[in-house]
Amino acid sequence: LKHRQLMTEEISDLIISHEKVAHVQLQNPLDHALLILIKSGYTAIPVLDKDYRVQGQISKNEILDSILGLERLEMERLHDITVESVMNKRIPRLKTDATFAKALTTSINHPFICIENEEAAFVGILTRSSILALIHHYLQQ
Amino acid sequence: LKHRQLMTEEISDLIISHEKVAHVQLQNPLDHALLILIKSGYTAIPVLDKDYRVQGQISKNEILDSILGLERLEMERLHDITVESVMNKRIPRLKTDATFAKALTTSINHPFICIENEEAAFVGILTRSSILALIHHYLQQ
Ligand SMILES: Nc1ncnc2c1ncn2[C@@H]1O[C@@H]2COP(=O)(O)O[C@H]3[C@@H](O)[C@H](n4cnc5c(N)ncnc54)O[C@@H]3COP(=O)(O)O[C@H]2[C@H]1O
Ligand SMILES: Nc1ncnc2c1ncn2[C@@H]1O[C@@H]2COP(=O)(O)O[C@H]3[C@@H](O)[C@H](n4cnc5c(N)ncnc54)O[C@@H]3COP(=O)(O)O[C@H]2[C@H]1O
Repeated sequence: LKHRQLMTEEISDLIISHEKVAHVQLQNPLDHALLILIKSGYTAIPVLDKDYRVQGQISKNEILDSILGLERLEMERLHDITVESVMNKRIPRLKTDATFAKALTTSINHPFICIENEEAAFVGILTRSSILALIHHYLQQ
Repeated sequence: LKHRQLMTEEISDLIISHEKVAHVQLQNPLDHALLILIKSGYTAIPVLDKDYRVQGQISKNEILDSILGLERLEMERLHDITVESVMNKRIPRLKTDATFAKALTTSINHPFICIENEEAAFVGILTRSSILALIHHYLQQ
C-alpha cells in the first residue's frame, strides 16, 4: 500500500520554483551563458524564450565543445554564437500534475526535469537530489 | 520485507569499474584536465595519486572558476596550475561491502561516489543514475 502511495504522489511539493532557477534566453551570446554557469556553479540550466517557455538546456560542456579548435579553446568566438545554436533541444518535461512514478523514471537519465503548467509556461525544475531525498525518507520508515 | 532486502543489498553489482572511469592525476596541469573533461563530457571526475588512491575530484567549474579574472577567462594560466591545487578534497567514499541504504543516503548530495577496497585502492564509482534505476526496478514490482 505504501508503495502505491509514493508512486502516485504528486510532484508539486518537490518543485524548485522558477524564480530560484538560473536560466538564460535563446538569443543570449555564449559568453553571457558561460558566465552565468560559472557564477552559479550549475552544470546545466534551462533556456527560455520571450514567452517564458522552455526551449532547451545549455551546459558548460556544450559551450566549450563548440569553441574547441585543433590547438586551443577559441574564446574570442563566444560573443558571436547564440545559446540557441548550441543548446540541447531534446529535454524531458513534465506537467505539474505528473505522478512521482513518472518523475522517478525520467530522472534515471536526466539530472533535472523542467516542469510546465497546462499552458506550457515554465513553473520550475525537479532535481535528482529531491527525488532521492523523498525515496530515502519513504524507505526509512 | 522487501524494503529490508533492498536496503541491505550490497552495492558491488552497481559499481562502474575503475577501467571505465575517466580520471586525472594530482600533478596533471589544468589544461590537460579540462581537455579530458570536455572530451568525456563528464561534469566531474576522480583525481588519483601514484598509488591509485582517490585524493579528490575535479570539475569544469573548479577549473574555470580558478582562472576567472575581472574581464575574461585567463586561459594562458591553465598550464601552470596543477589539479591538486584546485580540486575538491572533501568527497564521499564507500567500501565495496557498503549497503544500498548507505549509498542512497550519500547519493542525495553527491552525483557519484568513489568506491575503495579494504586497502583503500580505487575500485570504481557508484552513480545516481544506477541508484535510481535500481529503485525504479524495485518499486515497479
Ligand atoms: N548551490 C548548490 N547548493 C547545494 N548543492 C548543490 C549546489 N549546486 C550543486 N549541488 C549539488 O550537486 C549536484 C549536481 O549539481 P549540477 O550543477 O551538476 O546539476 C544540477 C543543475 O544542472 C540543475 N539545477 C539544480 N538547481 C538549480 C537551480 N536553482 N537553477 C538552475 N539549475 C539547477 O539540476 C542539476 C541537479 O541538481 P541536484 O540538486 O539534483 O544535484 C546537485 C546538488 O546535489
Ligand atoms: N556518456 C554518457 N552516456 C550516457 N549518459 C550520460 C553520459 N554522460 C552523462 N550522462 C548522463 O548525465 C548524467 C550527469 O552526468 P554528469 O557528467 O553531470 O555527472 C556524472 C559524472 O560526473 C560522473 N561519471 C559518470 N560516469 C563516469 C565515468 N565513466 N567516468 C568518470 N565520471 C563519471 O558521475 C556523475 C553522475 O553520473 P550519472 O550516470 O548518475 O548521471 C549522468 C547520466 O545520466
